[in-house]
Amino acid sequence: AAQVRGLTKVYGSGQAEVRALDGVTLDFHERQFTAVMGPSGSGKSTLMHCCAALDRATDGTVVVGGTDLASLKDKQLTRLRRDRIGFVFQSFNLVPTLTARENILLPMSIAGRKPDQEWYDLVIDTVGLADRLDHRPNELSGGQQQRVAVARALVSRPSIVFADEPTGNLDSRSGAEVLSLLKRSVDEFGQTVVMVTHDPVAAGYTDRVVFLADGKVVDELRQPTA
Amino acid sequence: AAQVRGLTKVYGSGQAEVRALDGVTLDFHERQFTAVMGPSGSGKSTLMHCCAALDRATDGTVVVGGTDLASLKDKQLTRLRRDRIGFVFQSFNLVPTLTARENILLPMSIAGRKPDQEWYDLVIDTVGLADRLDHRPNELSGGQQQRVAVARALVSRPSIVFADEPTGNLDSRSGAEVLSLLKRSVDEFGQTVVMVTHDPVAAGYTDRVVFLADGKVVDELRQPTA
Ligand SMILES: Nc1ncnc2c1ncn2[C@@H]1O[C@H](COP(=O)(O)OP(=O)(O)OP(=O)(O)O)[C@@H](O)[C@H]1O
Ligand SMILES: Nc1ncnc2c1ncn2[C@@H]1O[C@H](COP(=O)(O)OP(=O)(O)OP(=O)(O)O)[C@@H](O)[C@H]1O
Ligand SMILES: [Mg+2]
Ligand SMILES: [Mg+2]
Repeated sequence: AAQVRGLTKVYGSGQAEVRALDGVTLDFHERQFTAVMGPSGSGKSTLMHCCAALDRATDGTVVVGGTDLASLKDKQLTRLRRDRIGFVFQSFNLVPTLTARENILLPMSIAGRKPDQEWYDLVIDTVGLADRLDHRPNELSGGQQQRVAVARALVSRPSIVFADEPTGNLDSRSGAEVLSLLKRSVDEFGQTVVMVTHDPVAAGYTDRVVFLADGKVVDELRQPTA
Repeated sequence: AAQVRGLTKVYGSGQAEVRALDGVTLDFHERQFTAVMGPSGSGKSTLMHCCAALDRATDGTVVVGGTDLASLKDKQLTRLRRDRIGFVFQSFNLVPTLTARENILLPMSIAGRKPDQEWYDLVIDTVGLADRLDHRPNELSGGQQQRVAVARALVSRPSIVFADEPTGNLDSRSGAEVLSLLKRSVDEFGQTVVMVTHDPVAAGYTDRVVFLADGKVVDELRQPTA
C-alpha cells in the first residue's frame, strides 16, 4: 500500500534546524491496520502528512499505491489525495461554515462522486452522529468534531486511510466504536489503515505497531495486545 | 473554591433544543484536584466554560471564590478571569502569530504582571518546552501545542484552574509530567484544579471524580485509583 524509504523532513536551518523525520524506512502493508506510536514531537504527524501527500519531504521517497509521490505534479497529487487517500487530522480541520453533513461529504462532492448509501449510513451510525448532522463545528463538542473528521475520511472508502490520533478526544465507548469501525474497514472491506495513537488500548486493535522516536523508527511489534 | 447550583445551559430552541447542562449541582473544593468525566457530548466542556466565566448559563448559579458570576458586569468578569482563573482549552486556542513564550506569558502581560521566576522555570521545565519557546504554534506538534496551553494556564498561578482534557494529545510520559505538575500545584501550592479527562490513568491522580451524563451529575468517586 505504501513504501517509505529514507524519508527525511527538516525544518529551519543552522542552529534552528529541526529534523522532524530523520531517515525513516518502513512499509505499510495492504489490508492491514498499522499503529504508529511514539513520544510527543517524535515525528508521527509529519510522517502521516508526508505519506498522504499533504507535505513534501526534504529527502527520501514515498510510494503510495505504486506511485512515487515525488513524480506527481501538484494537480496530480491533489487528485490522488482526493480519490485514494483519507486523512483524519490531529486538529480535525473542519470547515466552520459547513454543517457536519456537508463537512463529511465535502471531499466527495468536490470529486463529483456520491457515497455508497449503505456504507454512509453505517459510518454515520457507528460514529453516533445521526442527530448532529445539521450542526456546524462550533455547535459540537470536541469529541463530536473528532467523529465528524473520522466520518469524513471514511465515507469515500479510500484505499488508504491515515488517521492522526482519531480517538484522543473520545470517551472509551465512542473510542471503541471508532476503532471497531476502522478495524472493520480493514478486515471486511480491504482498506489499509495507518493510525497514530498514544493509547495502548487503541494499539490493541491493530495488526502491527511501529514505534518512532526523534524522527526515526526504533521498534516494531506484531499482533499487539493491550 | 467554586459552588454550582442548578446550572442549566440550553442551545437552540423548540425541536432543535439541546440541553447541554440540565440542572447541575456540585462543589469544587478548595485545594483539591477534581476530575470531571463522562461520555462525549455529556456537557463537560460546557460546565468548564460556565464555571470559568467564559460562557453565561441559561439558569442556575455559579459562585467562584465567593463571587456570584451573574452579579458581575462584563468588565469585572474579564478581570476575574484574567487574575484568578486559569483555563486550558480542549482545542488549545493559542495565538498563531505569537511564539510559545509569548503565548504562555500573554495573560500576565495583559494584566501588567510578571511571573514568579522560579515557578515559571519549573513549569517550562516540567512541560518540556525549553527548546521550543521561540516557535509559533504551527511549528509545534499537537502535543507541544497542548503543553503550551497548559503552561499558559499555570504560569500566573491562578487560584482555580479549569483544564479541559489537558493530556489528550500527549504520550504517557509527557502526560505523566503534566499530571504531576497539576497535582503538585494542588498539594504544594494550594491551588484548586478541575480537570476534564477521558483517561482513567489521569483520573487516578485526582482526589475525587465527578461523572456527567446528558448534562447531569450522575455519580461521584472519592480517592480514585486507576
Ligand atoms: N452552540 C451549540 N449549539 C448547539 N449545541 C451545542 C452547542 N455547543 C455545544 N452543544 C452541544 O452540547 C452538548 C455538550 O457539549 P460539550 O462540549 O460540553 O460536551 P463534552 O462533554 O465536552 O464532550 P467531549 O467529551 O466530546 O468534548 C453536545 O451535545 C454539543 O453538541
Ligand atoms: N514548521 C515547523 N518548524 C519547525 N519545527 C517543526 C515544524 N513543524 C513541526 N516541527 C517539529 O517537528 C517535530 C515533529 O513534529 P510532529 O508534529 O510530527 O510530532 P508528533 O509525533 O506528531 O507529536 P505529537 O504526539 O505531540 O502530536 C516536533 O519537534 C515539532 O516541533
Ligand atoms: Mg502529532
Ligand atoms: Mg469537551
